[in-house]
Amino acid sequence: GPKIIAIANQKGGVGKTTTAINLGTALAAAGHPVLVVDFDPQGNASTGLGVGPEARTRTTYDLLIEDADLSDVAMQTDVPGLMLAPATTDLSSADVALVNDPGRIFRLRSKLRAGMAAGLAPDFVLIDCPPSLNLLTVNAMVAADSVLVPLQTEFFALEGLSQLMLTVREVRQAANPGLRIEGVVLTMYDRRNNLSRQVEADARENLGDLVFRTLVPRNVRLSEAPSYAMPVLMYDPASAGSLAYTALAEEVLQRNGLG
Amino acid sequence: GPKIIAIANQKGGVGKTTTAINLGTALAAAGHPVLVVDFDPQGNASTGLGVGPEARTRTTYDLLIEDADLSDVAMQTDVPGLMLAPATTDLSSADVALVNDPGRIFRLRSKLRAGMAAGLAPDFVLIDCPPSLNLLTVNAMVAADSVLVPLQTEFFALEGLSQLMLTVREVRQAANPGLRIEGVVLTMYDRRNNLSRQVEADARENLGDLVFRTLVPRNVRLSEAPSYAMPVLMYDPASAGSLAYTALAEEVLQRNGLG
Ligand SMILES: Nc1ncnc2c1ncn2[C@@H]1O[C@H](COP(=O)(O)OP(=O)(O)OP(=O)(O)O)[C@@H](O)[C@H]1O
Ligand SMILES: Nc1ncnc2c1ncn2[C@@H]1O[C@H](COP(=O)(O)OP(=O)(O)OP(=O)(O)O)[C@@H](O)[C@H]1O
Ligand SMILES: [Mg+2]
Ligand SMILES: [Mg+2]
Repeated sequence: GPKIIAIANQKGGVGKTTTAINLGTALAAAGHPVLVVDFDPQGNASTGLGVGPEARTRTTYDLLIEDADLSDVAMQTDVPGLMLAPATTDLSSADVALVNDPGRIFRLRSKLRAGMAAGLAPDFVLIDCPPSLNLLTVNAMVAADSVLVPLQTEFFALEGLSQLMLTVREVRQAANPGLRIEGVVLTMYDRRNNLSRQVEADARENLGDLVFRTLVPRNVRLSEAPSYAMPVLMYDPASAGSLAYTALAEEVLQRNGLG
Repeated sequence: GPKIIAIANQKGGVGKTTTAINLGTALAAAGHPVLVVDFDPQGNASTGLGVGPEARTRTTYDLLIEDADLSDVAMQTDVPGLMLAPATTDLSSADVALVNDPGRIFRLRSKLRAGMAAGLAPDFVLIDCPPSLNLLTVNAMVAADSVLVPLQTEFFALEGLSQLMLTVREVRQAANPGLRIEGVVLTMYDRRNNLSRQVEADARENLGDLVFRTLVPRNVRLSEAPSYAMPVLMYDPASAGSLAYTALAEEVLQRNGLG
């Protein structure tokens, strides 16, 4: 069945959404159908994939709270081979709405499983998580086969890593014994910058092979692409950002015996 | 009494913590005692002010949940004139711990008021908020006189602004009629970059005088300083980052009739 990957890091602004959009697009371009699940109330992944707020009629809030099916929520995007389950700000009320449901951490998993059993079966499901270790991120980790961690090459970003790994271990012990780390991808890397190189050295020393070989460089085309409502691979296919996410997709495929 | 400013934006990685640390330091350097309240479970403001996890014996979690007084939690830092109420990851369980308290959104406000009435009276209290519009950020907005919004000059950052302003309006109507916007400060600005200039133009057109004149440039010294456990004003006083936060402090003082 599909491989489900949660893209998570509670540190803000590290490149979670940029990775969900562009890794998803690169995997689809390599012939592997993808579903991106926007699980952040900010809805940035939806915007970046060209689905504006007015086009988000059925959302991940409906999936989680209102009992909609995955097939009602998943929609085509302008990216060939890539579907999206969009998000709106309603999603931010999910924790409060589910506080009395003892099975609240399993809701996304059961909806994804039901949807895929009913025939919606991409090769990859990428879940874009909010900058928090809240109920939404826990739902994503319970539903996932693995967690892919974007790590900005900055000091504060490194500080939060141990808490994130702790949460992954807790979810594995409490609810999802098969949960693994898909890998750690270094983002906004600037090889002229001491701090970037130092964080890379620290990460490779402490995390070893978990760290992808691919480094995603700081590249202005990556931050411009969302304002044109498309992934960087469509906005500027020859950019450093596009090349990096294409290389990352190849590494993800290789790690999963598909490369 | 002290002016209480919540530094908030649910978009992650826009410079909230960097602004709390360095605006705080610049205000203290200008002769105005400051208390920084670290209200983010990541504890980045505590780290950036030189207070490591082992030194955080009493924290904002204790203030909010365990009934500690402000005078028990606030501590001196190595920055002259700047005190800190530190945070640990415990703070992330606050929403769950307080779910049955009907007065949960007023807890920080009553603790700050009691502490200041008892004699702890800086000129400014800066509350560093997490990247979310959750109970912690709402507590900060209820306790505050105003909200200072760091706005990264990037497309996704602009997208979240209307939701943030909506939340400020809701808090003003529901709990804190005096809540104002202190201002919007553009961060990580790169004048060579089209997107930066476009976001600045959009922000000034839509928000007018709310936008501070001071632009905080992208400056590597700002991101290096936390790895030396000190504000940029102490790490590299002549850097573009230091100069920008000194100018921002002057603007904040002018807006409050103290400049
Ligand atoms: N490699 C890169 N080079 C340049 N800009 C980038 C890069 N990756 C991401 N960005 C930009 O940096 C900002 C933060 O990235 P993004 O929004 O993807 O992070 P996030 O972790 O999803 O944030 P949040 O925590 O708010 O969900 C965005 O404006 C994005 O366009
Ligand atoms: N003007 C700047 N120039 C260069 N780097 C900066 C600047 N401001 C902040 N940074 C760096 O960018 C990253 C994000 O900033 P910061 O952590 O202050 O944002 P935040 O809004 O507090 O993030 P979070 O949403 O996770 O709380 C940090 O690594 C910080 O050191
Ligand atoms: Mg995001
Ligand atoms: Mg912060």
